[in-house]
Amino acid sequence: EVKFEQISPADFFYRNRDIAGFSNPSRSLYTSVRELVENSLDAAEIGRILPNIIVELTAESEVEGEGTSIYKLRVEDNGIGVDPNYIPRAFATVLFGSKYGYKQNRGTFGLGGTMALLYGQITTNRPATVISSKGGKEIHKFVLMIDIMKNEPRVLKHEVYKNERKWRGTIIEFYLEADYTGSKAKIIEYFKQTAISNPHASILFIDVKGRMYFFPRATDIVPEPPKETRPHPVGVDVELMNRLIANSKEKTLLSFLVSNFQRVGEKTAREILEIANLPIDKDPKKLTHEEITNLVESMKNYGKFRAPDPSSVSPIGEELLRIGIQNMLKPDFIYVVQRPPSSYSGYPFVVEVGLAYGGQIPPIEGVHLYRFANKIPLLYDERADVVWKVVTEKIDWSYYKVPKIAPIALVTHICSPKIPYKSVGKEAVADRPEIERELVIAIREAARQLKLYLSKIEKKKMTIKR
Amino acid sequence: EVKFEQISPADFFYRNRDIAGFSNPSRSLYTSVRELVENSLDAAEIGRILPNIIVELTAESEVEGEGTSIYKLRVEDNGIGVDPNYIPRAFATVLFGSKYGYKQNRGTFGLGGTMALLYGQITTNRPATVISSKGGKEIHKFVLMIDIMKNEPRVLKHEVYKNERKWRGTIIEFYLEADYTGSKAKIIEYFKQTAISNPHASILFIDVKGRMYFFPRATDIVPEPPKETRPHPVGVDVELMNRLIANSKEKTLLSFLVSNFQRVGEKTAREILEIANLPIDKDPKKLTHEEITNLVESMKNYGKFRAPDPSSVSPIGEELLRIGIQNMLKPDFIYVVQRPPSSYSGYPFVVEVGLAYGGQIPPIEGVHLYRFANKIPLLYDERADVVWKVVTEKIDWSYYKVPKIAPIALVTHICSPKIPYKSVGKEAVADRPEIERELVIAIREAARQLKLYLSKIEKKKMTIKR
Ligand SMILES: Nc1ncnc2c1ncn2[C@@H]1O[C@H](COP(=O)(O)OP(=O)(O)OP(=O)(O)O)[C@@H](O)[C@H]1O
Ligand SMILES: Nc1ncnc2c1ncn2[C@@H]1O[C@H](COP(=O)(O)OP(=O)(O)OP(=O)(O)O)[C@@H](O)[C@H]1O
Ligand SMILES: [Mg+2]
Ligand SMILES: [Mg+2]
Repeated sequence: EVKFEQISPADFFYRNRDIAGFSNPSRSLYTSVRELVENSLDAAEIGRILPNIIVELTAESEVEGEGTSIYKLRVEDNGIGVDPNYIPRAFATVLFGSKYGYKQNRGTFGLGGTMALLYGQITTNRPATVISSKGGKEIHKFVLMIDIMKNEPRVLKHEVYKNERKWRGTIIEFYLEADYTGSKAKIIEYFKQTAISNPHASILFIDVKGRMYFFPRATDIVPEPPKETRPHPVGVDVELMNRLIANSKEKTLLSFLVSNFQRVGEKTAREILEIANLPIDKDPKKLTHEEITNLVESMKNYGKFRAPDPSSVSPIGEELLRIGIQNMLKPDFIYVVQRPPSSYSGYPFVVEVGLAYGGQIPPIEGVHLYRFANKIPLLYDERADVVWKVVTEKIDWSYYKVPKIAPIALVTHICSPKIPYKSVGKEAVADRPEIERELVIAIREAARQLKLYLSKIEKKKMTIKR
Repeated sequence: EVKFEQISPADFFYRNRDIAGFSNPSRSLYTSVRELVENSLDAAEIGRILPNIIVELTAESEVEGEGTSIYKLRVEDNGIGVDPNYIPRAFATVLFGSKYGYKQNRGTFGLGGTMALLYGQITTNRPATVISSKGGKEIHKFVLMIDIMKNEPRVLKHEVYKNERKWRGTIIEFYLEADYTGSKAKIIEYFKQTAISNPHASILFIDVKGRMYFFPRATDIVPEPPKETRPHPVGVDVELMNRLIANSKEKTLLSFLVSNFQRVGEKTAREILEIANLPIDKDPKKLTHEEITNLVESMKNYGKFRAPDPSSVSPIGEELLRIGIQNMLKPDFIYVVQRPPSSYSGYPFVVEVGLAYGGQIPPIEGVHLYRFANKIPLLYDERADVVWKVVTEKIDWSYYKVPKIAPIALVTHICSPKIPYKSVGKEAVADRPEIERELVIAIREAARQLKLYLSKIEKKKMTIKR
């Protein structure tokens, strides 16, 4: 009568695909496009490549009575490509990926690319094609399906070609039931906003009608990529400690602590081990259960660590953010601020904010909000986002002379090796107090500048009247 | 340089535990309590048992400098118990559970109980204890830890006792680092609201100070439990069809369709197969890839199915909902409405709404909102919920004579074999158009009654003045 089952993670995300952003045919098309484009941008970033991305949507057939169609979605990039030994699992297995390390990436879950292909497969029963080369002698082409119950790839075909022109990159092609009319505006908006957070990327979008939308790069400068760093001791827990010990080759607790955590030098390590009452030369693998718990507690309570190393973070930068906002919104006033690095729960993060006013911004009651996290535009779940909370509850816009209806826009970017997303759909950021505080400080600084500007405009009007 | 990893689902939810509701020590205590209480309520429901649940929190030790403590959390119920063959995986493996069928349960993901124990384990390094009996000859006691990287239980101890007093139920005991002061109000509120949606449950809560909070049952009537039903054809996709075919013993397409889907009788099955151009006596296991796709398309476009069978749904009921709201809010006015069953994406659902005014309700700008889904109180993420969207955007309260500041409260309950939660944290329901529509209709009906009541009150005041 009580029937127990174990389900695979692919099965879990198949059953709950709305949580991953596949809730209806138009949203599913949007999510598929963004997941693949974000993968392409990550692939360029690792190789310090100027990204060239082509997104092509073609209509295959109408689906009667549904208002949807079967489309072919093809995304091509010039990124670093995928090692053929990993292609099947990278695209047909969930919880498999290369972005689990401690540094800022667009991707984070090991889920998005596979979910797009999974959605296509369950709505069309057709396999996906992945073609990739790392720029070497060979180009590999795989035709794949996903065994959802086992969370495994099924390789239907694998062909290898000579890479005569030394091509490097990845092409994904798959079919899905979708509603382009319902998602077109969001998809175009996604590309426009991606241009702000990735000004060095060139994106071409060809839609079902053959219309071309070209988003040229605004700069040839490749941003400094983030570096992988060690975890910060403030974020440690017993599980992490156990894993670090299991993987460690260090012979003493002193060298173990220094080499496995950032911001832990010899002096700090000695102090921690003194608090934990552990000898500095003990073999980490010989620690008892209680000693490990004690060590973790001592690290969490030490309280004197330097702030986390921000080299695992890669912001947009004030100048490029200004250019991007100028190009997209064409305002009269613009003020951009990049906050110094801060941290939450041991994770470093940087907040960047741009406030724009006037010009071609349409007047609105409230504020036009453009939210970014790790250079990804967030176009859904605005009300659930920490930025919305700050803008509506912590900023009194009238104090800064902003009228109730005003041509005002706010652009926010939060970047970190770990963004506290509220859901695997990556559309809203949770209101961690440290992040909220940084946003408040940054937005108020920009709002003060706006107040000065609006006062000047006011004065000019008075002068003209007389 | 690019390092690929496969992570287990336990590892995934460990790394992203904030998404599952374990974002900080006070929220984690709240989530642990709710996940275990919901498991106990589900266990009573299956056995048509009047639930007696005891939740006991004891402080073990202070955690210096953190404002948190190590607590022991113990939850005991008189539910149907757990088969000892399944206890280790039920509580120490994620994506393992008994609630994956097509009927309304509080649990749905196979995740919650294990996540509470996982959080306890990573913050205290201590094992959990599960004691259970199905009322037979034996009581089984397991001491468990979770191997997070493998998503497997580690049984440290397994003892069997004679069940001399024929006890039936389950006891969970584990340790976790938490902040009771920060979550106390929410935990008490959770119990109060659970009494509304589960008026037949009796809950005793003993907190860290030894204070007892008793929530007695308001009725001895056990609600009609939901029944498992076949999937509705409107929700079919290729993956589901492939699995049904693989598991089916039916020899013909006709009997296959009739026995695997609700609302498909012989006549309907014949019409579908005619549209799909498939012979009624074909062996389902002999269908080609294309034929399966074609069959799924024909079913999705058939358009003439009867609405989904609501016997997989178990609402609170108008009378019990009224009693619960009366007890909790003590209003002067109360109006309750249960909508007829509706459906979204092939899933039946029922909306129940209670509107209360005056009496002991404190005046508020807006509306006090009490949201429920599958008899679970939702206390977080209000702004992300479909009910918030309806209450703030689709209902013009002033039209119903409700003043800007008013003693008004709205209680909403949505129940379905599948609730479209926005996240695995189960705190907000997505705005499916069909659900939104039912909420609007129900709330407007109640609001019209409130308008009549407020007009009467108005008239009386006028009469008294003269
Ligand atoms: N265009 C691409 N070029 C190179 N590698 C890619 C590309 N697309 C995907 N990959 C590889 O496949 C892996 C899996 O991709 P997938 O989108 O499923 O997960 P992810 O990007 O790691 O995380 P997320 O779920 O957050 O997107 C990536 O980690 C990356 O290594
Ligand atoms: N108190 C209990 N009595 C009986 N069975 C229980 C109890 N608690 C848990 N179980 C069993 O253990 C399984 C796993 O519980 P868990 O909370 O992890 O997942 P779930 O309740 O199925 O889904 P969810 O993640 O949505 O809570 C349940 O499906 C149920 O069969
Ligand atoms: Mg990705
Ligand atoms: Mg549960």
